[in-house]
Amino acid sequence: VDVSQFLSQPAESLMIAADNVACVYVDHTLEHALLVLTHSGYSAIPVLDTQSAVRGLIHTNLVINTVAGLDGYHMESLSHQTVGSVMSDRVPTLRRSEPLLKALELAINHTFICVVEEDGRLAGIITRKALLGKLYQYVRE
Amino acid sequence: VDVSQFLSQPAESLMIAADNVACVYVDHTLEHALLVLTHSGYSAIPVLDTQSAVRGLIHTNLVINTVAGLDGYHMESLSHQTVGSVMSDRVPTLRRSEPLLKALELAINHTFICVVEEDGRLAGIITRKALLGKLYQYVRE
Ligand SMILES: Nc1ncnc2c1ncn2[C@@H]1O[C@@H]2COP(=O)(O)O[C@H]3[C@@H](O)[C@H](n4cnc5c(N)ncnc54)O[C@@H]3COP(=O)(O)O[C@H]2[C@H]1O
Ligand SMILES: Nc1ncnc2c1ncn2[C@@H]1O[C@@H]2COP(=O)(O)O[C@H]3[C@@H](O)[C@H](n4cnc5c(N)ncnc54)O[C@@H]3COP(=O)(O)O[C@H]2[C@H]1O
Repeated sequence: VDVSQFLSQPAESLMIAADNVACVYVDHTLEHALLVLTHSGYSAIPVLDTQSAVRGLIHTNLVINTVAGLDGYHMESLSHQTVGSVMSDRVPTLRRSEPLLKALELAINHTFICVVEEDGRLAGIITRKALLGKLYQYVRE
Repeated sequence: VDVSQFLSQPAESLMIAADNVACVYVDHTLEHALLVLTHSGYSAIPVLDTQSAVRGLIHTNLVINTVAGLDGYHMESLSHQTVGSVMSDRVPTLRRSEPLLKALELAINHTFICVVEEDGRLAGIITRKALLGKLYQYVRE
């Protein structure tokens, strides 16, 4: 198997399944989102809607910037704002059957790519780490 | 030029120069570090000592976790703690002349690699984005 055979494999072959992906919902509070982000250790995680469709991403920096004021950080306002009102909706998605070459192209500018079912529900994510690990194996040979 | 010629090029050929790298110093407060992290938008940045040698990394999640308590976030204590006391010292470094293949290997588990001078001073960083962008160009041909 050479690198071009690897990159024509389907996206689902390299994804972390949705069950193992930390995520939050559009109606959750920013307080809850910050808890999930800091406990998981991830700097950004997917945001889903009630049908588990991918709606956006939420970053720790984005949450902190939302409550940063001239006189300090208003952490008490985190429980009054929802994830949906501040999340970034620049989230790259791929279908399970799309080739990994497409995931590599998207990974240049995104730290992870969401893999979705035909109806938009989250199936899993492909991370830069997984792609880099594989590419390293192929280029060394 | 094929991919193996690219990967035998020196690390300095793909780095962002130190002048353009957001960083903080070991003696800075966590309050200052959080400001630099949230204003730059980066989730982790290098920590330098007074001789500009690389000493560690600081992440936004790490700063928030430091002040997270059972009854909320104690942001006022950020100004009483130094970066050096909480930073993570797991920071991969390379010298300018080391090959990009080594940077690729380190980038599997690190979002960026610090390139250092012989005396340990920061010369620049190599990002996963830069490596992925180049690799994509080579594998598409
Ligand atoms: N608990 C852990 N154990 C080992 N290594 C860890 C780790 N947390 C982070 N890292 C390392 O740090 C990189 C950047 O993590 P970050 O959270 O900024 O950025 C992450 C995060 O935003 C997201 N991500 C990764 N796994 C996730 C998951 N299971 N659930 C939700 N989001 C995830 O994808 C981005 C890229 O992940 P990637 O693996 O390429 O790259 C990861 C990985 O190399
Ligand atoms: N202002 C911006 N403009 C355009 N794209 C942006 C951006 N900020 C972040 N990104 C995108 O998000 C990725 C992850 O950023 P993050 O801050 O988690 O993780 C970053 C950050 O921790 C660090 N980094 C990158 N450039 C830096 C700089 N000039 N100074 C200090 N740290 C930097 O290296 C990690 C990997 O960077 P990489 O470029 O591979 O990957 C970046 C890039 O693809």
